[in-house]
Amino acid sequence: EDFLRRNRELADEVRLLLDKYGVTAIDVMGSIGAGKTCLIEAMTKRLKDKYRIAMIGGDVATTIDSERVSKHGIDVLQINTGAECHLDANLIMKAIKEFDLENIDLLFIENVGNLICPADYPLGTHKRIVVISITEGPYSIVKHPLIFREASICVINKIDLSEAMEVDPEKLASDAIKINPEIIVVKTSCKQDIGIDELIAKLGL
Amino acid sequence: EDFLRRNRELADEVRLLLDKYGVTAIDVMGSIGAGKTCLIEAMTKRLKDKYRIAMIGGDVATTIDSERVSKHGIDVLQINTGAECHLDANLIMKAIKEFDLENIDLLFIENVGNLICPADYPLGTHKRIVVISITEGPYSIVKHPLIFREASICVINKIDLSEAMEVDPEKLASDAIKINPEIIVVKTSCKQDIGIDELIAKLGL
Ligand SMILES: Nc1nc2c(ncn2[C@@H]2O[C@H](COP(=O)(O)OP(=O)(O)OP(=O)(O)O)[C@@H](O)[C@H]2O)c(=O)[nH]1
Ligand SMILES: Nc1nc2c(ncn2[C@@H]2O[C@H](COP(=O)(O)OP(=O)(O)OP(=O)(O)O)[C@@H](O)[C@H]2O)c(=O)[nH]1
Ligand SMILES: [Mg+2]
Ligand SMILES: [Mg+2]
Repeated sequence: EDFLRRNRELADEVRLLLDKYGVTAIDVMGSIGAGKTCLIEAMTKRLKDKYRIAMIGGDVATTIDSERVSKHGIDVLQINTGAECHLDANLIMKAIKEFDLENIDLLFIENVGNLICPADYPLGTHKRIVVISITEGPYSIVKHPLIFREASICVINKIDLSEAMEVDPEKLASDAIKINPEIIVVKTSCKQDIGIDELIAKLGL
Repeated sequence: EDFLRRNRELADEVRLLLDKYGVTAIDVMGSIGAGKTCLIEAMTKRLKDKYRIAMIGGDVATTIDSERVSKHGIDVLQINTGAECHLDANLIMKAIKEFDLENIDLLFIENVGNLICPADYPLGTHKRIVVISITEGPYSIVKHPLIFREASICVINKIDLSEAMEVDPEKLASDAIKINPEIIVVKTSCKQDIGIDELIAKLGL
């Protein structure tokens, strides 16, 4: 498929540009409402004195997420895809040119909520994480093997609701490791501020 | 886009075939883990003495959902798309030919978990419903206007977790009605067996 090859080439160009300016970029993928924005907010709050942070938000519609993150005093840019269910390297190349890359150390990119197509479109980032929520039930990992193969970190969020949902975070973690033995699994509750420091450490930030 | 036009033509052919055999078909779309399978199971349990029911399950991978539904003693068929984030009329045309349509009154089609692409691919069904979960937070409807325009019924599931999530089902319902004033909103808790009879009534079953 030419699209995917062309995307990989552009992703390599994005990486070259980011590395030229010493910007570390993280692609935050995950299902709808899993907690991607909450996690970016929680990490931004803890890291904004250590790094100069920026954020790109990807959604089909609305600027809700970038507005939430901009309240923490960092530069944000919202991409509305209109109908595409994933971000791609072309959109990211255009977006990063809008930023003053000289004055950024860390860039969070929140991908469109979807566990399928974002896996096929690397964006040129240094790390790709995938966020799922306990509230989706016990099968959301086994049903979406590709994205867990592509990501280096799997975040299992909303563990505060494990009992209410009768879903075992350990089973979900072992599902991810079966698909990708290299993947690092971090269990979080953004609501109760659990696991955020561990996630930051595993990202090497 | 030729794909979409071709899909609409095939959807019309699917509908002709369904109508020839008097089969009512319902496209159950929704986000990952929203409760699509649970709702199909709950409706099947209540309706299997009234209708001869069959189910087609669509997922990227696994046969988990069709196996769950087949336990209720109805014919099922699992479609694994491999990488596609939506079902399309071509896949459904092939699938329905596997069934003995003479002996089916009602066909549930569970679409791939995704609030974006399924909207663009009608399957030839008589009704399209879209299921979201309270646990996705307050924004999953406003962020995905297209699918709520295409569906005739919006199900807001897992209302048993409204307090734990601090999410108001009324706000979500009004989001759906703003996008599509014709849409019928039904609030359910599959876990507590709430709203299932209302959903059945609104589907005219
Ligand atoms: N109980 C609980 N709720 C959470 C947690 N993390 C996030 N939420 C809630 O889940 C909902 C969605 O969170 P977001 O951060 O907007 O999720 P998202 O993945 O960015 O969502 P989209 O960008 O819309 O796909 C919100 O109502 C949050 O308050 C958690 O750890 N526990
Ligand atoms: N608390 C609560 N949990 C529910 C409810 N309905 C479904 N669940 C749980 O939510 C999880 C997902 O339910 P499913 O029916 O598999 O959802 P689905 O939409 O079919 O999921 P996919 O096909 O994987 O996209 C399971 O753990 C269910 O037990 C509900 O009303 N309340
Ligand atoms: Mg978000
Ligand atoms: Mg299902």
